[in-house]
Amino acid sequence: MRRIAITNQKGGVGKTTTCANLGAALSQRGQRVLLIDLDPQAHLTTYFGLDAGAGPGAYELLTEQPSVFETLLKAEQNLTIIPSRLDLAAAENELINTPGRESVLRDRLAVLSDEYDWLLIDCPPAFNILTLNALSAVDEVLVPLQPHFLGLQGVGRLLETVSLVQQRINPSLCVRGFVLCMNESGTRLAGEVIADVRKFLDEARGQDVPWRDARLFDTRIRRNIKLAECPSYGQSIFTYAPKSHGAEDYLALADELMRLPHEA
Amino acid sequence: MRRIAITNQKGGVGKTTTCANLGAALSQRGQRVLLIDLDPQAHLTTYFGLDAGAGPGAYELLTEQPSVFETLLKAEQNLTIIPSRLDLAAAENELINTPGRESVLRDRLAVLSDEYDWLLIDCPPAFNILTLNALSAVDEVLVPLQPHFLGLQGVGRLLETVSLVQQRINPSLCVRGFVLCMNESGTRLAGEVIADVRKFLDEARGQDVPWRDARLFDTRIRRNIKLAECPSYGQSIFTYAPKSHGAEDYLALADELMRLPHEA
Ligand SMILES: Nc1ncnc2c1ncn2[C@@H]1O[C@H](COP(=O)(O)OP(=O)(O)OP(=O)(O)O)[C@@H](O)[C@H]1O
Ligand SMILES: Nc1ncnc2c1ncn2[C@@H]1O[C@H](COP(=O)(O)OP(=O)(O)OP(=O)(O)O)[C@@H](O)[C@H]1O
Ligand SMILES: [Mg+2]
Ligand SMILES: [Mg+2]
Repeated sequence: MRRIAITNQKGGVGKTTTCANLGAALSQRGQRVLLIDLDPQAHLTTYFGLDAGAGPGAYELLTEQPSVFETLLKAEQNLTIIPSRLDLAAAENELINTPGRESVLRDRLAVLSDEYDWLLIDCPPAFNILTLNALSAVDEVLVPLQPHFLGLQGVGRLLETVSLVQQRINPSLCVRGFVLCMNESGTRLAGEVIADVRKFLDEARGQDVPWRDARLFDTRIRRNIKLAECPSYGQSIFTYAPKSHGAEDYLALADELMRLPHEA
Repeated sequence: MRRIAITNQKGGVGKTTTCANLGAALSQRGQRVLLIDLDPQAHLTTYFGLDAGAGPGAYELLTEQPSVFETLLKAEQNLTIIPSRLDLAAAENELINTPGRESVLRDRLAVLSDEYDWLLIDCPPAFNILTLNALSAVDEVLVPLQPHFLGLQGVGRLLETVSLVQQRINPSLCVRGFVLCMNESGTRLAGEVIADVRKFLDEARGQDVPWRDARLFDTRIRRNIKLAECPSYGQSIFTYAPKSHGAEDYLALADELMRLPHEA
């Protein structure tokens, strides 16, 4: 199972949209996909018109002992989700004094064997215990990036955090790459951001850092209002507007991700 | 002095852009404006090409005893800022056991008398001690809203939090209104969001809630790439592109805000 955390502490850059629609794209390709909503805003859960309701979700998974299998909800065909609610915010405080608090999720997921081909985790816009749990439970990091100046500012700190997790908690963690979201091609700003990221990644090649093999994905997710509309129908872009640019772009991203070499 | 917190826990909806450019618009109108960067991402500080450097900033203001006047940096003409750095994130833990931890900022600002006409505070995308400090130190809340489905989801919880702060800590707190940001007029989605917000506010009229007089501002901030470009030059939209839609819209917002009746 390929395990990927979709994270960027900058708000509103397309984390949830990427987790939902990349997940749906992989399931379009016949892959079995598990999503986890690790954001107390519960936007990934809402995206598919779901509600954690009274059943166990991400909060219970981190603080009690339900089996992972009790938390699963079906989002779409071949697409399963561990939902969250607002109470997930309380997990932050409850875990504060737990030994190895960052690795609770990893341990809870250890019971999964070959039920899924992919695991994608949607992270909140912050470096908190929830994000650290995601980074400890996966092998790869995918960073959605809006091609704006403010969007670039926090990347250095994000990579520092990944590096600390890799050194202290999860040696197999690496940065798979950066995905441009809400891209408006042709703007000077996007060109500048792309050049900046490319230069930074080229300089990192071969160095002993978790992003030495990271790439700027060739696939760019174009700004497309249908991607903002589909969650109001509780649908992925493939159910809502299968012929749209949004569907095309996320399918291309899934294909590019599936082609990339990775540690087994 | 009118004191306003610019807040919305949803990420990337235009909080920092609104704080920077509404502040600059008010100073264009000859007002004396103080901005506070209460987000550890320090994007408001970066917006004007500034850096808290070694001097005291928002972190020190909350945890040590510098005078407010030592933390001030000049952003533009008539526009002063209390900057932040990444270390502001540490204030969250340091204040956890301080009695009345939410009111520290209010107390620190009490020395200000008539140096400024407006105080605008940029909040992080979270309901944390920093946001609670902002809500306790002001009289009005301005909520930037992206006209998207996911952007609407957290509004109820935001209003609940404002209501609790008004009941328990700051009785003078009220919601001044919602400002549509990155608005792409003509999309069906924007129309639906506008109708939803209007209906919600109409139903609240006259009820005993902090948003009974809240409005959906007539001014809508149009999506405009120049608003995303100007921070890369360390300038407000008025310095970078004074004839752009962005400058027009934020000036109109400042005028609308100045015309609104408010408690003295
Ligand atoms: N390619 C796109 N084109 C148009 N709108 C988009 C696109 N990607 C995302 N959006 C919209 O932009 C907004 C921000 O995206 P999203 O909520 O996925 O970001 P996020 O990083 O998960 O935000 P948060 O930091 O709050 O978790 C949402 O309203 C979403 O519907
Ligand atoms: N009207 C607009 N038109 C185009 N781009 C905009 C507009 N308003 C904001 N932006 C851009 O959108 C991105 C998000 O805006 P901003 O950073 O101000 O939101 P925020 O709510 O402060 O985000 P965070 O939750 O991370 O603090 C930024 O890159 C900004 O430059
Ligand atoms: Mg999200
Ligand atoms: Mg901001």
